[in-house]
Amino acid sequence: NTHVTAITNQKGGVGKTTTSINLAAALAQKGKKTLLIDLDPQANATSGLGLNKLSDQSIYPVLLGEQKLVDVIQETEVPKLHVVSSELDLAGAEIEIARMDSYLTRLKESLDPVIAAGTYAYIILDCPPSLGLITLNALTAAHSLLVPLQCEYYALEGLSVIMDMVIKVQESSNPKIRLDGILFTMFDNRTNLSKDVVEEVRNHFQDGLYETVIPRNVRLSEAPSHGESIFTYAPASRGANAYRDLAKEYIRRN
Amino acid sequence: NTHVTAITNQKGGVGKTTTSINLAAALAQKGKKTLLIDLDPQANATSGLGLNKLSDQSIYPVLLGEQKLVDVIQETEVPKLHVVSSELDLAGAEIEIARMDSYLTRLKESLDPVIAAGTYAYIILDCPPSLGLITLNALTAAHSLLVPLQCEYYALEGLSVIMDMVIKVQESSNPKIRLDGILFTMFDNRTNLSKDVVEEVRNHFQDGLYETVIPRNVRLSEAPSHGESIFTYAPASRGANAYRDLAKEYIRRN
Ligand SMILES: Nc1ncnc2c1ncn2[C@@H]1O[C@H](COP(=O)(O)OP(=O)(O)OP(=O)(O)O)[C@@H](O)[C@H]1O
Ligand SMILES: Nc1ncnc2c1ncn2[C@@H]1O[C@H](COP(=O)(O)OP(=O)(O)OP(=O)(O)O)[C@@H](O)[C@H]1O
Ligand SMILES: [Mg+2]
Ligand SMILES: [Mg+2]
Repeated sequence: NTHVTAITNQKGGVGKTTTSINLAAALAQKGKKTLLIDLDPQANATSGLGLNKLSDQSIYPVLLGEQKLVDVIQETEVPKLHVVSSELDLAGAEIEIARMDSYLTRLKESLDPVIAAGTYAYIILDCPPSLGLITLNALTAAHSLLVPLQCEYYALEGLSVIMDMVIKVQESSNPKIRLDGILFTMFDNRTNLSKDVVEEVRNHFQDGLYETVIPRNVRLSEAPSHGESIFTYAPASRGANAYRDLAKEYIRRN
Repeated sequence: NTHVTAITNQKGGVGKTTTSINLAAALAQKGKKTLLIDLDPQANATSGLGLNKLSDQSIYPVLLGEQKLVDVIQETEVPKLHVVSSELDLAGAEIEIARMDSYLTRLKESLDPVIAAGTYAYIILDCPPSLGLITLNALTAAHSLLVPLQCEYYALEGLSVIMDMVIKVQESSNPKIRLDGILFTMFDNRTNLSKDVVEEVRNHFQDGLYETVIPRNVRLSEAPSHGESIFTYAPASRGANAYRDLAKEYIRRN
C-alpha cells in the first residue's frame, strides 16, 4: 500500500520544502521506500537534494502527458529515497493544464500506475506557495495533507484559507483526502510570538496537530547549500532530531 | 511626479510584505504621500495595517474593470499613507485576466489616471510569491523594482530567476522598468549563512544593491498582529531604524 501526502500551505517560506526533503529522507532512513515529487517551479526540493533541474525529465512533461512518471524518477544519494524533479517551465503549466478536460486529475492519473505497482511505501508532494492548479492537482491526488505552520502572525492568519480549500476539495475532486496534521515550524522558544501562535492554534484545533514541533535551527537552512538532507549534513543537530521524531509520528498516523 | 515601485520576489517568505508596509509607512512619515497596493490574495499588507479585507472594495474588481482605482483607496491611521486592499478572490483573477486582450496592462491602465492626477509621490506594489499574471501586471506598471532577498540559500538560488524575468519584461511590455535595488532582509549576524549569502551577492552585483541591510528583528514580525507599521508598534527598534534608513536611501534613488 502506498500512502500519498501533500505538503501544502499557500503562505510563502513556512518550511514546506524543508519538511518535504527531511521527512522523505527520514522515512527512507527508517527503511520505507519513499518518492519525493517536487511540484514547485522554483525546484528547491530538487536542488536541496543536490539534483539538477533537467528540462523534459521533470514533473512538467508528465503533467502534460508527454512523459510517464516512472521514466523521470531519479535515485538520490540516500538509499530508498527517489525524487521526481521540477523545472522553471512548470510555472507555465497552470495555463496549459487549465485548458484540459482533466485539469484537476493530471497528477492523480500519472501517479496511479506507480501506486498500483506498489513500489513505494510513501509519496511526498512538495507544493508551491499558492492555491493554483498545481496545488489543486496535489490535493486531488493525495490521501492526506500535512500543513507546515511557521510560528508567525501572517502564517497563522492564512491557516483558515488552506483549511477551507481542503473542505472544497473533499466536496469535489477528492472526497477521501483528510488532514494528516498541522506541523509547527521554525519555533523559537525565546520569542513570545512563537508561544502565542502555538497556544492559539492548539485552542482552535484540539486534534489534527503534530506533537513534534520543529525548532528554528540554522543547520536546517545550511543543509540545502550542500545538496544534502539534514541527516547527512548535521545528523546530531536539533533539526535532525526533530525531523526523526516527525517521521516516527508520521508512520504511526499513516 | 509619481514613482511606482514593485516589491517582488517569487521566493516565498523573504520579506516582501514587511518591506512594502514599512517602506511605505516610512515614506509617509517623511512627508511623502504614498499609496500601497496589496496585490497578494493572502492580503497580508491589508491586515498588517489593520484594514479589513472588503470584498468588491479591493484591487480585484479594479483589475477586472468593474471599479476605478480611486474609488477603492482607503486611508490608514498613518497620515499621508493610503492603501488599496486585497481579497482572497483575487487568486481567481489570473485565469480571468488571461482571457482579456490587455492581460498584461490591467494594472497599468487602472493606475494611469491616479498617476496623471499627481496625488502621490510614491506608489508601492506588494506582490505575491509567484511570477504569474498578477506579478507581471505589477512589473508592467512599475517604473522600478525592489527585490527583498532573505539571507538564505534558496532565496539566493532564486535571484537569477527574477532578474531574467525583468529582462524579459524590459524587452516586451515595459522597456522603462529598471532595477531599483536588491535589499538584504532577515540578516542574522550570528550565522555564517547570512554573511556568505551577502558576500556572494555583493560579488555578483557590484551596483544595484541597497546599502541598508534589514536585520532579523522579532519586533518586525510582532507588528502585523497589532495592525501597525513598525514605526507605531516599536519606533525605537532595530527594525524601525533599518526601514527609516531604507526610506532615506530609496528617496535618494527615486
Ligand atoms: N526549522 C528551520 N530552522 C531554520 N531555518 C529554516 C527552518 N525551516 C526552513 N528554514 C529555512 O527557511 C527558509 C524557508 O523554508 P522553505 O524554503 O523550506 O519554505 P517553503 O514553504 O518551502 O518556501 P516557499 O513558499 O518559497 O516554497 C529556507 O531558507 C529554509 O532553509
Ligand atoms: N527582518 C525581519 N525580522 C524578523 N522577522 C521578519 C523580518 N521580515 C519579515 N519577517 C517575518 O517573516 C515572515 C515572512 O515575511 P513576509 O510575510 O513579509 O514575507 P513575504 O515575502 O511577503 O511572504 P509571501 O511570499 O508569503 O508573500 C513574516 O512572518 C514576517 O513577519
Ligand atoms: Mg518550497
Ligand atoms: Mg507577502
